[in-house]
Amino acid sequence: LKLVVAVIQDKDAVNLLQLMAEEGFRATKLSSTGGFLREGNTTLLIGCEADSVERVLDLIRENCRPRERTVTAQSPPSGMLDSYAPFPLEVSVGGATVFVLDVEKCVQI
Amino acid sequence: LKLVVAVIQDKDAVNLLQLMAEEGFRATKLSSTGGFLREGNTTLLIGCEADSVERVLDLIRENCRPRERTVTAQSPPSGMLDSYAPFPLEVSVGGATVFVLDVEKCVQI
Amino acid sequence: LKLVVAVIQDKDAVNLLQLMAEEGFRATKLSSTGGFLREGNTTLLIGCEADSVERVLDLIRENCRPRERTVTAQSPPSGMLDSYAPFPLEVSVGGATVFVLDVEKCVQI
Ligand SMILES: Nc1ncnc2c1ncn2[C@@H]1O[C@@H]2COP(=O)(O)O[C@H]3[C@@H](O)[C@H](n4cnc5c(N)ncnc54)O[C@@H]3COP(=O)(O)O[C@H]2[C@H]1O
Ligand SMILES: Nc1ncnc2c1ncn2[C@@H]1O[C@@H]2COP(=O)(O)O[C@H]3[C@@H](O)[C@H](n4cnc5c(N)ncnc54)O[C@@H]3COP(=O)(O)O[C@H]2[C@H]1O
Ligand SMILES: Nc1ncnc2c1ncn2[C@@H]1O[C@@H]2COP(=O)(O)O[C@H]3[C@@H](O)[C@H](n4cnc5c(N)ncnc54)O[C@@H]3COP(=O)(O)O[C@H]2[C@H]1O
Repeated sequence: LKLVVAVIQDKDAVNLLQLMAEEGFRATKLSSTGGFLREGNTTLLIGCEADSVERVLDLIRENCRPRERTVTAQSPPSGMLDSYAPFPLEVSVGGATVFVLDVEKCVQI
Repeated sequence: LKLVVAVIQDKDAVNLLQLMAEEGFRATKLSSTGGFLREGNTTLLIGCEADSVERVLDLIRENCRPRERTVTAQSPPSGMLDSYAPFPLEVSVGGATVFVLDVEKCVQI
Repeated sequence: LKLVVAVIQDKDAVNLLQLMAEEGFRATKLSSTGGFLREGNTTLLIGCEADSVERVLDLIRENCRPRERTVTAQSPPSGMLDSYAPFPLEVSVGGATVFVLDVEKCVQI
């Protein structure tokens, strides 16, 4: 068994969860925040058989798309304090960042 | 060391955490949502010694029980759109879904 | 690749995330609750190369410090019900509890 940890954009969560449920995949949704942009996003925990991982990744690829975000950085995201004037910054946020972990034991009560 | 990731029902969380603390087990609680029913539940992260995992699982078994949920599915949980009329659906939600992960390194600061 | 799961105090989160971003480390922040004190804290998920783990741990050590918490336990944290009179309890909360997990596969979409 594997645990798929997928950080996705909020906009794609409802649709992806629906399609996953239709194929019998189970998931738990956690509200999360991006470390860099500090904007809300979604972290999914998906426990599935090892040979289903590729199908889960396909569902994520097909339903989670990258988007451009224009942010006016309030405080500089890096150590640029001295030369900094707030200006709009175009940041591309990917569709998903996915980690596949091995599960030693799974118990359903 | 192992990391036990346990998705449980909100109703059992306070009691389980109290009993775990009494036995010296440490845990962190995350608010989560079920992917299918979209109802709030609880995800616990429990770091413990490998030979304590069975005791932690016993505490979970003894304190987390299945419950029936009657839901009137607003939008059909699967691709049944054409023949769908909203009617009460009886769904049995288990006491806990638990994943045991191996921890390579643990640091307390 | 490794997934670093770090439970830290809320007070240290913003500063640590800023310093990590400056070094190009990526992280996702989850709001969490301590199992024992039931107070809010922060759980970070940090996916990084295996040979960056030590640097990430150093950043956590340098920026997350232990603090004393005085709590008046409302309900006894353990089975002391009969002899219990509410009195202030001094609890030392560590800077961070960190679990390093192995990642089998990482996909960015
Ligand atoms: N130090 C840095 N310097 C320059 N640009 C940076 C940066 N950190 C992030 N970015 C950019 O900002 C986007 C949003 O990052 P954020 O941390 O808010 O939101 C992230 C974070 O919540 C999560 N994430 C990405 N990589 C991660 C990792 N290795 N570990 C944990 N979470 C990760 O996925 C979300 C989207 O990430 P994605 O890479 O698609 O998109 C990122 C990336 O394009
Ligand atoms: N493999 C896994 N990976 C990650 N998280 C997992 C998981 N298996 C279970 N969970 C988590 O545990 C909760 C209870 O699951 P359980 O299987 O007992 O109880 C489930 C199950 O009886 C039923 N169910 C879930 N998905 C279904 C599906 N695709 N088709 C039919 N019934 C489903 O609805 C109940 C509530 O599901 P919900 O998703 O709201 O809430 C789930 C979900 O948050
Ligand atoms: N093995 C583990 N697995 C998962 N999460 C873990 C963990 N060890 C620590 N944590 C997380 O880190 C927070 C701080 O733990 P720390 O051990 O520094 O500081 C702890 C510790 O000094 C004390 N404490 C916790 N459990 C105790 C117990 N059963 N008996 C006596 N003291 C306890 O209370 C402080 C706050 O604990 P709290 O649970 O509210 O909050 C914890 C919990 O959210």
